[in-house]
Amino acid sequence: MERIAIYGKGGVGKSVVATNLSARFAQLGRKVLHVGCDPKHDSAVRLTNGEGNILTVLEVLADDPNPTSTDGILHEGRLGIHCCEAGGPEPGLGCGGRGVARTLEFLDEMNVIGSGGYEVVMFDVLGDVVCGGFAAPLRQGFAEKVFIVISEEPMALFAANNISKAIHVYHPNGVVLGGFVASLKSPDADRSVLDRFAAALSTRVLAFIPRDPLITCAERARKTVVEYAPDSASSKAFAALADEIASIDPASVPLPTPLGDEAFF
Amino acid sequence: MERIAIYGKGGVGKSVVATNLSARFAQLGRKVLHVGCDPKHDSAVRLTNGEGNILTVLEVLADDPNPTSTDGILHEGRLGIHCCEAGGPEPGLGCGGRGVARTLEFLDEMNVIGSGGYEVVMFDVLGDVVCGGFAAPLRQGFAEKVFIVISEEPMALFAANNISKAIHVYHPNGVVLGGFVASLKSPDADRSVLDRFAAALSTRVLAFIPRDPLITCAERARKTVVEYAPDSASSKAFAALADEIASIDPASVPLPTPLGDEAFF
Ligand SMILES: Nc1ncnc2c1ncn2[C@@H]1O[C@H](COP(=O)(O)OP(=O)(O)O)[C@@H](O)[C@H]1O
Ligand SMILES: Nc1ncnc2c1ncn2[C@@H]1O[C@H](COP(=O)(O)OP(=O)(O)O)[C@@H](O)[C@H]1O
Ligand code: SF4
Ligand SMILES: [Mg+2]
Ligand SMILES: [Mg+2]
Repeated sequence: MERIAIYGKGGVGKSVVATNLSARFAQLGRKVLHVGCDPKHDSAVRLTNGEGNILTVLEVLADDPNPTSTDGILHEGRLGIHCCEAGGPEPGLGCGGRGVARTLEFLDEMNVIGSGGYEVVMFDVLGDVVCGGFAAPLRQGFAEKVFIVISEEPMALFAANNISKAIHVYHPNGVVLGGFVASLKSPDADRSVLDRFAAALSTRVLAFIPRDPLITCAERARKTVVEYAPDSASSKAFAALADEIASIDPASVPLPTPLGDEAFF
Repeated sequence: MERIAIYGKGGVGKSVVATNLSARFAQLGRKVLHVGCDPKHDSAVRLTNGEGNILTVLEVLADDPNPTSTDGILHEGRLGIHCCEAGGPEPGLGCGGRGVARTLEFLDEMNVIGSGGYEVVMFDVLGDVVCGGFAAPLRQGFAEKVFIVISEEPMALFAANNISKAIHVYHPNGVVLGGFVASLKSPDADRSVLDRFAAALSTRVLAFIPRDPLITCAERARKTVVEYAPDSASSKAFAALADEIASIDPASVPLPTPLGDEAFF
């Protein structure tokens, strides 16, 4: 079973990467569970059958705190993908990661991952602050291979450095940093800066996802780009990335070597 | 006493705004307390006398959990400004806002705000997730006037919307949303989009801080731009903003009207 977590700064491009990877694995015939773990709750919806905004786990549990089935929580989306969206509490009220923590608790209670027959489990997780619920996917039995989405913006690199520090904390659970996925904000961004940053952290950039207008078109058509435009540059990059991810042996991945904070000021 | 909090998405430009406002108020003769509340801990250092990286409150308390004075925690910086930097726990270990929570606890215990004779208290706070320690400056006795730094980027607006929701939660403490401060990432960003966004939330953009290369020069010279280049476009914008902030009567500020999350997808 591939147990993947996509982390990164808010807005850097995690959900585009995570939903396209889930769709790609499903196209290859894998049974996929996709879990949205960002209070922005707009990940799983990109894989659903025009349901629009699916209810988050926090919303469902507000009405029924002790559900006895996965109905209303797990949704079957396109390509046979099973999805759920954690949700987040209202800002200012309780832990921002509470939706993620409660969702993973529920998946554990219902033994969804253990008994669901999934071949790929994909967590799409906000990584601005790696604490509370946002660190929950790194605990035992959830994510194994973490991939951090970066861009050329300094704040995206600072967040990647912080997430790499968290990898150390959860390493005893078998969590590894599989690598970075670069999602460039500008077509003329300097890729060598990102390669050097990855090397400094003892990892590498596995893929550069080009800025692709077809991703915006796909979004409007409520599809992932690998479904909407399979021959596009970005779809080919996602297909290659999926193969790369599957070929990573966690046992041979070194620990990352995050930089001191001063490196960013 | 002006009790101000500068909130906004990570990297949007809060510390540039907050340190320049603190420096401007000090230039006008006010006694200022400047509190850095971002785990990135790079705010107060911009106002210090070349001390380089000042110790964060969390670091000091790690050695001495029950200090009996403000030594080592409050620093006198340039222009007579008193500053401290909250710090943050290591990612993956404990609440991301723990440094902020512990710092405000300390300020309370030592009655720093009540007895320090300050005329301006400035909190520079990370606003990606408004929870735990990051919401602490909105509690009784800390911030009164909140200003949210926005840019033309959608994620900065989504964060501003979330922070506006948190204003509702803490409104009973007398917290008000004074307005937005626009820090444009691109010189040809569409300002009218930001004015319309502010109007939709029942607030307004108080200032547009232009992208100014002198801000980068000032940073390298370890000064704020209002000290380094007082006649620059951005320095004039900060001076006008400081006057605008001082003229706001909290009792006459309406509650913001945040949009539903769907407005951002
Ligand atoms: N490679 C890309 N090309 C074009 N648009 C992109 C690309 N990656 C992301 N985007 C757009 O950027 C926005 C943010 O991406 P998203 O994946 O939702 O970020 P996150 O999940 O990290 O918050 C979305 O509107 C998305 O369509
Ligand atoms: N108006 C501006 N013009 C030029 N550079 C800016 C401007 N505002 C912010 N910056 C730069 O952008 C970076 C992030 O700004 P900062 O204030 O540290 O953000 P935050 O505190 O929100 O994380 C800094 O390097 C800063 O010098
Ligand atoms: S643990 Fe993290 S997400 Fe939870 S309250 Fe603290 S800062 Fe917020
Ligand atoms: Mg997302
Ligand atoms: Mg800052």
